[in-house]
Amino acid sequence: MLNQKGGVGKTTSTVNLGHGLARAGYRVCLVDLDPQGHLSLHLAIETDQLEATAYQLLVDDDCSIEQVIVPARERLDCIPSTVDLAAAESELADHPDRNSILRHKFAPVSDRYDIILIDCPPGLGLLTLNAMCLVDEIIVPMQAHFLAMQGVGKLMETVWRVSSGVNPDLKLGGILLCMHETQSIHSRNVVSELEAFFEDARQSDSPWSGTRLLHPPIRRNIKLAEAPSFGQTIFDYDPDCRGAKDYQGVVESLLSGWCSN
Amino acid sequence: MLNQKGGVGKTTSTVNLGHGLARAGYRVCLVDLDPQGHLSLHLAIETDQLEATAYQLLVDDDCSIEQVIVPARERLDCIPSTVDLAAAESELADHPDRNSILRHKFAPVSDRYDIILIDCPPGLGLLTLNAMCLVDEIIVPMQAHFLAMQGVGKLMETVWRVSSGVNPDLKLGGILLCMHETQSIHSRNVVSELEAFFEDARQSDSPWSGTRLLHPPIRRNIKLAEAPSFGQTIFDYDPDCRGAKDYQGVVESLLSGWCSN
Ligand SMILES: Nc1ncnc2c1ncn2[C@@H]1O[C@H](COP(=O)(O)OP(=O)(O)OP(=O)(O)O)[C@@H](O)[C@H]1O
Ligand SMILES: Nc1ncnc2c1ncn2[C@@H]1O[C@H](COP(=O)(O)OP(=O)(O)OP(=O)(O)O)[C@@H](O)[C@H]1O
Ligand SMILES: [Mg+2]
Ligand SMILES: [Mg+2]
Repeated sequence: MLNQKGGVGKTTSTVNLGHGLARAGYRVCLVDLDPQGHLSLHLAIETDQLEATAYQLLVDDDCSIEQVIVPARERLDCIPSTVDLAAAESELADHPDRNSILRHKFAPVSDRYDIILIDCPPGLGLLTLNAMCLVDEIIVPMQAHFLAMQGVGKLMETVWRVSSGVNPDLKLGGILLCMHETQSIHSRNVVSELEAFFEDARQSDSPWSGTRLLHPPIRRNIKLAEAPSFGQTIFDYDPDCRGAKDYQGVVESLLSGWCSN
Repeated sequence: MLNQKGGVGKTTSTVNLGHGLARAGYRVCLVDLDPQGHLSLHLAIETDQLEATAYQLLVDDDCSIEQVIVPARERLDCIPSTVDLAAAESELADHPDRNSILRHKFAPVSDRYDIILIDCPPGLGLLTLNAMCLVDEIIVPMQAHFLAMQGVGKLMETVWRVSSGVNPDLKLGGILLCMHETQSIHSRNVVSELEAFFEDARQSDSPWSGTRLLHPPIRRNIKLAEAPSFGQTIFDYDPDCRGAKDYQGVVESLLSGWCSN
């Protein structure tokens, strides 16, 4: 889940799509790559009791992925993080292979999981690049607002750079509209602008030639903001609310898109 | 306007409070310290036609503040920025006085303005520290959500550090609730937690002993998200909507707080 703009729904989507996919029977690993540690907080993982988290995994050659995996739900593991992770960017600045560390660390367990979801921090720094080097597909949570649209161009530039360099398989998979207000004309205008842009891109050979708006959009629903204060996903907290139904719908559309490829 | 968490209403509040204060007769200067350039975009300032913006002001010793001030509305000037500003942090890393550059640059015009409002980028890096060294008071836009509350502690640590160092006058003035949903129980719980925290702090000698929740909260109102796509403030776009009334209310409560001190 990647968008350099903050507060758009990255953490909320990582947790709820992750749990939704695990409930559907897939083995899922969530990675908290944000020094705010909001994913770990959302799942009520007691990070102060842990010896190693994402920070040690990235900066300590001897730290293996086995040491940082924490079980969260059935078929759902998590690699938590703390504010220590903020130091990784400067500590790894001179590391020759700094953007591919996560990819190397994950290699021993890649057959243990069907799906890895990474919650990226706001910004396009080293932590985000590490995620881009590991995955096949980027999902961009965003709001259908004018100011939110401005950053998408810059994100595409970075995706293009990474996919023509260290990770040729990298694609921009889908745009996930979050906190969506279906009644608003403004949002509808932004949505049609986005759809037109990606329609035009279909003929190109860019990493976003296959990008689509994921359905359904995630409507604004206060239950999604309440769930983290109880350490619960939306499926634990209120499985019948709009938020749970919307994330369930996206789980199903992701699976049908992935299974038909 | 400062909050390291992104997407909380910093830019929207800087533009609309700035225009509200100028409409009330005060001479106001807005500073766009975010490399996203959203404040400049919100005011439809053609930054690609400008020779110098906030970036040159900070990194170029010969660039004076006169060269970067752009008139925006009556009694309202702006110092715009572009994505170039993102390079300032690394270029100034070795500058001995790197956090006080903005303060020195502003000195020649400090009697020209009654109020300076700075739109800070997400994060607590060099650009945000430059803002903290120039101003007397910080306003923290935030949403009354559980995840949004987590970062406030870290923000306070930074305010304490700056106020016991380079800027002893620095105070945490007010918390401005944005995108506020008055009906939600969750938001009410978060609000009472915030109020209780600042009530306790009144006896302390911390920089937040005088902090209060600004009134009224800014309710969620799609017009506030539409206005930037027309290059307009909420007072230009729809002066009778809830968003304009809420920001007008905060203008009045800020002025009565400032005038009585
Ligand atoms: N559909 C929704 N309806 C209501 N509230 C939501 C929704 N999605 C997210 N939120 C709330 O909005 C806020 C921002 O969401 P979230 O923290 O997931 O964004 P983020 O992109 O991860 O932010 P950051 O960039 O700081 O990591 C949170 O308080 C969250 O609880
Ligand atoms: N009260 C409100 N009601 C509805 N939408 C709002 C409100 N305030 C802000 N918005 C919208 O929410 C989004 C985030 O607001 P804004 O860009 O002002 O936040 P920010 O803190 O400046 O973000 P960043 O950290 O990226 O600089 C924008 O699309 C804005 O138009
Ligand atoms: Mg997050
Ligand atoms: Mg902003």
